[in-house]
Amino acid sequence: CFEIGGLTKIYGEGEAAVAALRGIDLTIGDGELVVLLGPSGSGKSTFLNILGGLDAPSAGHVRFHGADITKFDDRDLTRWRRDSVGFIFQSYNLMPGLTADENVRLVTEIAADPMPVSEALEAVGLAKRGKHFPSELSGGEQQRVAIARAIAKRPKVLLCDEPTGALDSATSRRVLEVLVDVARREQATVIMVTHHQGIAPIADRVIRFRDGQVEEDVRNDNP
Amino acid sequence: CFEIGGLTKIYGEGEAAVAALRGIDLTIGDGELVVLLGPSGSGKSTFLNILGGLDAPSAGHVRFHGADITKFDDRDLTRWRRDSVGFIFQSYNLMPGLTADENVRLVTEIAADPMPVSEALEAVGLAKRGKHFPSELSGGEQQRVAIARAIAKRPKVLLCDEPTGALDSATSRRVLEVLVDVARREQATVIMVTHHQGIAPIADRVIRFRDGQVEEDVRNDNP
Ligand SMILES: Nc1ncnc2c1ncn2[C@@H]1O[C@H](COP(=O)(O)OP(=O)(O)OP(=O)(O)O)[C@@H](O)[C@H]1O
Ligand SMILES: Nc1ncnc2c1ncn2[C@@H]1O[C@H](COP(=O)(O)OP(=O)(O)OP(=O)(O)O)[C@@H](O)[C@H]1O
Ligand SMILES: [Mg+2]
Ligand SMILES: [Mg+2]
Repeated sequence: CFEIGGLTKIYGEGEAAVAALRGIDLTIGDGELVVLLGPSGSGKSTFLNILGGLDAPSAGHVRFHGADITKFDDRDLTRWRRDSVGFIFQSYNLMPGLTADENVRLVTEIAADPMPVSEALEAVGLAKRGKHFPSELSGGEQQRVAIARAIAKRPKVLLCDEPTGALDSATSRRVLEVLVDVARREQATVIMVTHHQGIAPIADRVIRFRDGQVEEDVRNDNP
Repeated sequence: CFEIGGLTKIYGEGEAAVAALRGIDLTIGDGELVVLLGPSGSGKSTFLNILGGLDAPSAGHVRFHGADITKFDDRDLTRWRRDSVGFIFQSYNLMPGLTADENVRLVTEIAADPMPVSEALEAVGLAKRGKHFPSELSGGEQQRVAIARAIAKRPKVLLCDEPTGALDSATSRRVLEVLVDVARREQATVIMVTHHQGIAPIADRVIRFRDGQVEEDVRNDNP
């Protein structure tokens, strides 16, 4: 599981300092589906970035199966991100010079037991758009390529930052089913930042942030 | 008003051709608040980009108060975009090397009767973040700077592409009230692409796209 203690992140210094996370304590069990809610600016992306090894905290620790990610050197961080984490970024972060196919393949080529690229794109309804570049795709299509890229590596940990922000409700529902389905088969731990109302009922747990702290943590016993 | 006839946009050629818009006919009255819905990939952003003078159609026309925007030369297009249209982009399109203040000022400095920069940022709850760069702001904060930039010029036409996609429901509601309020005071025509359920009831009209065509066009007589 994830064991998070005293997680703190402060940007800038002095008067300009912004406390993005102010001491987060959480334990998240393996295979749990956690929904993370909270107002704009409350620290959700910062939290996900630290768990995914993309950023370092100012204080506190994050242990996954006993290993403290926040103390990893560059090589271990790279391995953590590459092998264990599927990350769906709030701004997709696709490589603009690669097609949709190539963006997914970049990740599956180095994975231990990946999904075929076509299967991942098929799952998000983009089987026919593989040869297009991100600039030739709509906002929601780019987001779906980012999702395909994350699920294709069959990760142990799936960190999703607003994975359906650009999608209409029918496409959102389909994409969420795919995400949850893949996660269940891999017994992956999923932490999903989302405003999508439909997901909270199927989550095991709903955590609410406010101003960099946990305001509420509700276990859902009837998902 | 906007008078749109036979608006068509085809990307690519031959087998790879994608028909993003397949003959759109619409008339939108001055001061109308139109919500534009439709599945991912149905042509909403393409439509907005053409109306905003950011893209040209393959066929058809768009007349605004009698002038055909699709026949404008570069100079008239620049003037149309700069003076008459406030555009909130699906991917924000902020200048990464300018602070939030400077991003808004860039637009107000050349406007005829702009809002003060501080007032625009205040309206979206970011009065204290003006000195930060986009990379130092959360997703929802970047989106709100993009909104401040669009309303600050007090445009005749407000084209909003998912303006609340990255915002939690409380912040969304506040931002939508601000947008509608500014539009009403300026008697601006608003075309808003959004999945946000809360806005359809206050719109004058809800238009639904599917596969590059108008599938439904419902006037709301009790907004
Ligand atoms: N440069 C391009 N080359 C090829 N196809 C393109 C290009 N730009 C857009 N498209 C396609 O045109 C169609 C309409 O795109 P558009 O961005 O207008 O959709 P949208 O309704 O805004 O979708 P979303 O809700 O996902 O943002 C999509 O299928 C998209 O992939
Ligand atoms: N490099 C930075 N310098 C200063 N402040 C920063 C920086 N990066 C993030 N912040 C601030 O940290 C706070 C938390 O940001 P974060 O992106 O985690 O919020 P969020 O909950 O994901 O918001 P949203 O829902 O808008 O995406 C915000 O106030 C943001 O402006
Ligand atoms: Mg965020
Ligand atoms: Mg779009």
